[in-house]
Amino acid sequence: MRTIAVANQKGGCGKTTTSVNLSAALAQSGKRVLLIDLDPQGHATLGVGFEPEEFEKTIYNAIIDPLTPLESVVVATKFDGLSLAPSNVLLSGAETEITPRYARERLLRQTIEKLNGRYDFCIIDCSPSLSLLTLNALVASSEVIIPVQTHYYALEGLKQLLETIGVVRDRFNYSLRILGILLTFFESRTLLSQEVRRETEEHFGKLVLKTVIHRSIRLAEAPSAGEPILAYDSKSIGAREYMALAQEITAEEAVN
Amino acid sequence: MRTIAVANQKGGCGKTTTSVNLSAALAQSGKRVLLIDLDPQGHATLGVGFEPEEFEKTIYNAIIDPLTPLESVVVATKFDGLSLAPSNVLLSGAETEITPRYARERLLRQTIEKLNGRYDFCIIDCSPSLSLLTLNALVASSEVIIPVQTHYYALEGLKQLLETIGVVRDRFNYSLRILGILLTFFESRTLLSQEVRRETEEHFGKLVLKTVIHRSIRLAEAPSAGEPILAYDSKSIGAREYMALAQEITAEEAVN
Ligand SMILES: Nc1ncnc2c1ncn2[C@@H]1O[C@H](COP(=O)(O)OP(=O)(O)OP(=O)(O)O)[C@@H](O)[C@H]1O
Ligand SMILES: Nc1ncnc2c1ncn2[C@@H]1O[C@H](COP(=O)(O)OP(=O)(O)OP(=O)(O)O)[C@@H](O)[C@H]1O
Ligand SMILES: [Mg+2]
Ligand SMILES: [Mg+2]
Repeated sequence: MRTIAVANQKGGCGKTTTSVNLSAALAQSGKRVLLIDLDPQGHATLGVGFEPEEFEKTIYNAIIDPLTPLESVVVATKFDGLSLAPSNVLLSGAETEITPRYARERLLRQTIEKLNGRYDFCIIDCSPSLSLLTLNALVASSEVIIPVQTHYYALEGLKQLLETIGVVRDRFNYSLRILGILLTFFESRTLLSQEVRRETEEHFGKLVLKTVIHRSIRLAEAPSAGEPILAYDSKSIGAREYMALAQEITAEEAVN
Repeated sequence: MRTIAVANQKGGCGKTTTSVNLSAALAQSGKRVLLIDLDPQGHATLGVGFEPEEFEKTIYNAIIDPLTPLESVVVATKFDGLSLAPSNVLLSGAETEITPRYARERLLRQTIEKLNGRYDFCIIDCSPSLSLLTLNALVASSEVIIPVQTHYYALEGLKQLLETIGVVRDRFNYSLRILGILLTFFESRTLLSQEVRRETEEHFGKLVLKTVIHRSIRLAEAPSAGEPILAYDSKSIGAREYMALAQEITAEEAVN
């Protein structure tokens, strides 16, 4: 199983949109996918059609209680091949609860390791912070995708995030690799997008994934129907681009 | 002095853009304004023309060390009437450092209270989380502005945030009032924006500010020049809307 964290402390760069739509695209191409919602906002849970409040047991329980297997909180979605470990506001209590625990950064990894090969991919949607929960996601993952909005502020935070990933690799998880930087909200008509793209490719070269996600209102509409873009509007640009991303990821191993 | 927190745990909804541009608009209308950057990303610091790494002392020092007055970390910006308490990545250490401290949620309030009337407004840019730092901002503030992107996910988190503000009001800061919900990234041509606007006004009525900020690429370009929109392009829609927001806020006290 390939475990991929989708992380960036910059808010609103497309982490949830990427997690939900990449998961659905991988499932559509025949992979068995587990999507883990690791954000107390519960947006990935909403994005695949569930109400976060309806769950009594979520990823929170599997992290804080070793006797609650991850499998017991997983639910099937109405999209073939796509399962979800949901989250809701209860997860915001995890941070302080796990801080004093032994090997607190490995709790998510330990619960994922017990899954026993039921899935080909596990995609983890992270919250916009470099918190202990996000650290858990990086320690649990073999690869990380970094969505970067093609705006100025988004570029500034990238160096800090890459340094953090380097520290995680040295201290906690030597096998963590950067699968790639995914440019999002790209608008070909604006200079800003082109400049940020050029700068990202100049600084980070091969780390930048070939697939670029354009700004497209259909991607913002799909969550209100509780559907990934492939179900909401399979002919849209967003659907094609996330399918292309799934193909790019399955075609090659991580870039470094 | 009116202390206004700009907060929302949803990432990318326009907190920094609002903090920087509202501060500059208030300064342009003759107010003495202190902008506090309470996000370790340091984006408000970048937005008014500084490099976060260039600071040895930031808001971090004023929060964790009672012997470092806030005034000693404040710098003048090149925009008349606008001062900045900068931030950088060092601030990300504050969360764990202040967790064990007595009255940890009041540390920012205590340092702001010693400012002795030099400013008419203090605007606090928060990071995208309901962390102890954001709690410090809510405890330190007399009012809070909640930017809400006119997208589906943004609406979902609003109820949770309003509950949190209610808890802060009951337990820590009885004078905290909601100045208003600011709709951002509004696109009149899309149904999504109109639907989210209608739903927000239906659920939250008078709490929704009259000023609405439209999506405008000039607002995203201005930070790359290190300037608020009023300096970058004073004739743009963004500049007019943030001036209107400043007028709306100075004309009336908080809505509730
Ligand atoms: N390519 C796109 N085009 C248009 N809208 C998009 C695109 N990608 C995401 N969105 C919308 O922009 C908003 C931000 O995206 P999203 O919530 O996925 O970001 P995020 O990084 O998960 O945010 P957070 O930091 O809060 O977790 C959402 O309302 C989403 O629907
Ligand atoms: N009205 C607008 N129109 C177009 N772009 C905007 C607008 N407001 C903000 N932006 C841009 O969108 C991005 C997100 O805005 P901003 O960084 O202010 O949000 P934030 O809530 O502070 O994000 P974070 O959660 O990371 O702190 C930035 O690149 C900003 O330049
Ligand atoms: Mg998200
Ligand atoms: Mg910000």
